[in-house]
Amino acid sequence: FEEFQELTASEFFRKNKQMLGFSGKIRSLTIVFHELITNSFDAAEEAGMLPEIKIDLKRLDKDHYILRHTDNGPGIPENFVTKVFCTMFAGSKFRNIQSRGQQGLGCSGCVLLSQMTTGKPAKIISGYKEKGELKGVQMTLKMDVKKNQGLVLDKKVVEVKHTGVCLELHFKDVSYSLSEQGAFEYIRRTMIANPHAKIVFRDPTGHKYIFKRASDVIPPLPKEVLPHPRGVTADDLIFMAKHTDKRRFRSLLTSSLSRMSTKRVNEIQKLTGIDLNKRPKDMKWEEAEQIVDLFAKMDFMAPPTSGLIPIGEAQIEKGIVGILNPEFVSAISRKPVTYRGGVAFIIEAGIAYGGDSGRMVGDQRKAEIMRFANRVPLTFDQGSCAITEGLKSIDWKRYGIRDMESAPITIFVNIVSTQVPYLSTGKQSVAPEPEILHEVRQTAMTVARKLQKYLRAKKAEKEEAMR
Amino acid sequence: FEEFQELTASEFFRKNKQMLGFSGKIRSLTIVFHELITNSFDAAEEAGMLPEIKIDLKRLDKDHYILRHTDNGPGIPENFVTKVFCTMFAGSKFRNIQSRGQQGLGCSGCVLLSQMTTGKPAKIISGYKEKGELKGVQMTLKMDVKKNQGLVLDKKVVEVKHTGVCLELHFKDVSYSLSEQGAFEYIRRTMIANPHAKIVFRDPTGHKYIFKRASDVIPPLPKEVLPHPRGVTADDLIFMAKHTDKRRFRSLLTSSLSRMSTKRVNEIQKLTGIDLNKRPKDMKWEEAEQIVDLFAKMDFMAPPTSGLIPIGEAQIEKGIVGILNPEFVSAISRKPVTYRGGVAFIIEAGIAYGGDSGRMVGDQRKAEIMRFANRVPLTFDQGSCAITEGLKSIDWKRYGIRDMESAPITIFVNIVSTQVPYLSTGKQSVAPEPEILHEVRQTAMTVARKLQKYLRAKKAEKEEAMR
Ligand SMILES: Nc1ncnc2c1ncn2[C@@H]1O[C@H](COP(=O)(O)OP(=O)(O)OP(=O)(O)O)[C@@H](O)[C@H]1O
Ligand SMILES: Nc1ncnc2c1ncn2[C@@H]1O[C@H](COP(=O)(O)OP(=O)(O)OP(=O)(O)O)[C@@H](O)[C@H]1O
Ligand SMILES: [Mg+2]
Ligand SMILES: [Mg+2]
Repeated sequence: FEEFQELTASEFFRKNKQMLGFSGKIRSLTIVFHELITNSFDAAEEAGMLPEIKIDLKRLDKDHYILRHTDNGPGIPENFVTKVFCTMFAGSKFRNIQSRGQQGLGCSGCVLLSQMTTGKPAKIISGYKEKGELKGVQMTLKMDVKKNQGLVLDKKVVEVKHTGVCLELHFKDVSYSLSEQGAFEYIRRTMIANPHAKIVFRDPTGHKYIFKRASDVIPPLPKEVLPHPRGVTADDLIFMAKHTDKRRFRSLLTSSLSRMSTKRVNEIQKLTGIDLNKRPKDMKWEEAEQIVDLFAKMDFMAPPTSGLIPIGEAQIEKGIVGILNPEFVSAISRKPVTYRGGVAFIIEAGIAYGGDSGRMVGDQRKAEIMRFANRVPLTFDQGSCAITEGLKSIDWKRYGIRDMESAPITIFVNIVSTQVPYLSTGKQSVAPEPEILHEVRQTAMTVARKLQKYLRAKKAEKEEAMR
Repeated sequence: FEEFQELTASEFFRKNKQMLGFSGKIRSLTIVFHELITNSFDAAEEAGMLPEIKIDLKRLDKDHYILRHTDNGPGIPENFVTKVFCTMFAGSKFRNIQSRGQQGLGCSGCVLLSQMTTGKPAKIISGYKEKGELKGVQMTLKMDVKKNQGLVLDKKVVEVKHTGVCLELHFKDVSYSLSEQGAFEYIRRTMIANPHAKIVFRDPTGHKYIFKRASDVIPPLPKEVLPHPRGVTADDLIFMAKHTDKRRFRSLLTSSLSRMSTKRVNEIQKLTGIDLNKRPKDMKWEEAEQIVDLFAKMDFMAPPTSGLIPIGEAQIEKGIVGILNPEFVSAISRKPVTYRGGVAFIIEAGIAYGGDSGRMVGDQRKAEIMRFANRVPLTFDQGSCAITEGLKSIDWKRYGIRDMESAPITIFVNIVSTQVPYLSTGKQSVAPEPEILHEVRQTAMTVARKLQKYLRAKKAEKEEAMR
């Protein structure tokens, strides 16, 4: 036990950067783009704005780049900058609201990778409003990996024209690629699910790509979705009770769970005999278990539909048509359901056939899966993802697709949730929770049926024409 | 930013217990067995003892168990007990020595799962030696999830006959299963790679299984394996320099890197012109890069072979024969090489044909992969593992195996390293580092060639017999 140590989160991830997704040169750079783009999209949307990002990737040498990333979000107040960029498990996305970020790791991971590969500090310019007044600050930061904190090497007031974050990071041992795993394809897929965003990207050759907005409609702001009584656990109730400022357990119930009215609470008190007026801290585990068991038997309305914001069937079809030009497309956005812990989620999907659907492998077009979570493309770890597992588990032959290995089909799936159960901190695959697998299967069968109907009609038409 | 929070590691993992491997009822219980067994094996081996574990799984109700796990290791000193069981990222395995544990999460994760599913505290009896004297303490603990610390609910001195840890945990929402994913199969596979261990397991029906020792030879103790100059990064040198107590950079080099002699250091000083006598803190990034670039051009001996302890070819073959009774078996243990960061690793593998080799799927025997890391069975996440990727990437047809889907073959692969690059904190799959993939492929081809030779000889014999 002389060697017994406690590591900080940053120390742990420095030893295990592959767990942040930084494994391989191409993937590492794509993950950097992913973390910075998702942060900027979240920030702009929370401020009620259409996201606009400018990315400049300059190549200094082989596998050596400078990345400049600028957004039009509300910026970051000066006193939060070091926590945002140099502290792991620090963020504003730990609540019950749908957002792309949810771990407090993303941009700190990028700063860590930059520092580990080049030794250079991160440069940040943040334009933000303080009491209505526009302020600008430029900071040069390094991460103190042992302490999970930031070190400010330089700080000065600067003039900014509008709010937003401008970040400059140097990277070595990463590689820009036009392949499926590369940053360019990542941007392309991001645009399918985020037609309301604009990205201007200057690649290492100097070529400027403008990914225009396909829609001027700001998506509605997601609302807080409280845990649903169906699935919330005794541990959740006890944990909430331990850390609440509510005086009575009954007010904790009505304020922390969805579909929990005073009438319901009285019903629960009557049926369990537990005094729900007592202080939250006095609630015992056995009583919490009784309450949760009773929840399972009661009839609650499904989770509210207003909190989660799916892409929507019309927009999915539009996005798919825009890039694949298929002969057939059909989308479906399911109702919200919950998985373990009473966490609400929605599965939506689109299927495209023909045109540029599917992926060329050699000279064959094979079925392609495009996975998304909260509108974010999931590029890697496809083999271990619940979306893949759910889609592969249905018998496509029954729907007229004899061989998925040679079918010009693209299946687009998006999971929307306040808490996506990722399999690792790399956030590229979803855990196979039974309820999620079930929903993916149901969704897959629905779109498969629609495709089957189209293919039959097409075949009938063909046979008709031949007579 | 009013919602900006910093989470502790325990808070994060409570929200994301699937990242500890606790996803699904069967898998969750198997992972608990895995974490406790690996800790006991590490502890006994470090103390130079043959590991002996007693596991008692009592079923209280459907999906409701009490687990009692007792080992014969050196125990845990009283003042370390709460850190061991209630603090995440706390452990003694963060050094450059091969061990099964390496993250400081395992048993804290089990305590967290127990608490989250039952609300019950963990009970620990620890027998340990303090200044040669045998001491015993019994403690009842809960994890303070917000603070990543332990709360001692009860503590008392007890009599113990010998050193070791006895742990009692309650679990709900877990399931004991005899399937491939279950705890029993996990124990069985553990015994293949750890023939020097003994496990007595009383299952929920009360049936007592004795997994006897197949060998009385204590494996040699792994030694510290310093990072190898080939692959160590500039960041590694700067990080070491920042946290060393050495007075000169040259002594940091000779003491922290393998194969680094004074002669070498003088050579490096001469070729780079950098004064290596200066204080480590005065080393600049650009200079570290120069040194690392020079390392890449110099001729270093391969990593020392004594530090890593593979299972060994004889033992792999013995273990395979013991459970599969095959008609052919062949094993190979490769030389140490390094992956990114200069971390040494060894790939060893065995191939078995016929007998009970392969896995029954329906009425077919298909090829089966058994993956191990530092002698620990990897049961889950097979699809995303580098071992799987490496094995599947060779063309088995070239070696006479026409169809892996219907071949009575079992391939056993073990990776040995001071730091296994797992893909997630669930530690069930290895990251596809290029050097690891390469070694797995080379190993696969070697055993495939041996199998091919056997099958040809078998076929020739058959044809001979038919004349
Ligand atoms: N461009 C930005 N504009 C405004 N705020 C930002 C920006 N980037 C990051 N932040 C803030 O910094 C926090 C930390 O970001 P980080 O990417 O580390 O974690 P996250 O986005 O919360 O979760 P995840 O690890 O899943 O990405 C965010 O929650 C947000 O509050
Ligand atoms: N049965 C045991 N006997 C003695 N020491 C133990 C035992 N179990 C755990 N420990 C000590 O507690 C530490 C923490 O154990 P824990 O399982 O949390 O992490 P780890 O084994 O170091 O890494 P990992 O998360 O990869 O398992 C170990 O490093 C070891 O020092
Ligand atoms: Mg983020
Ligand atoms: Mg452990």
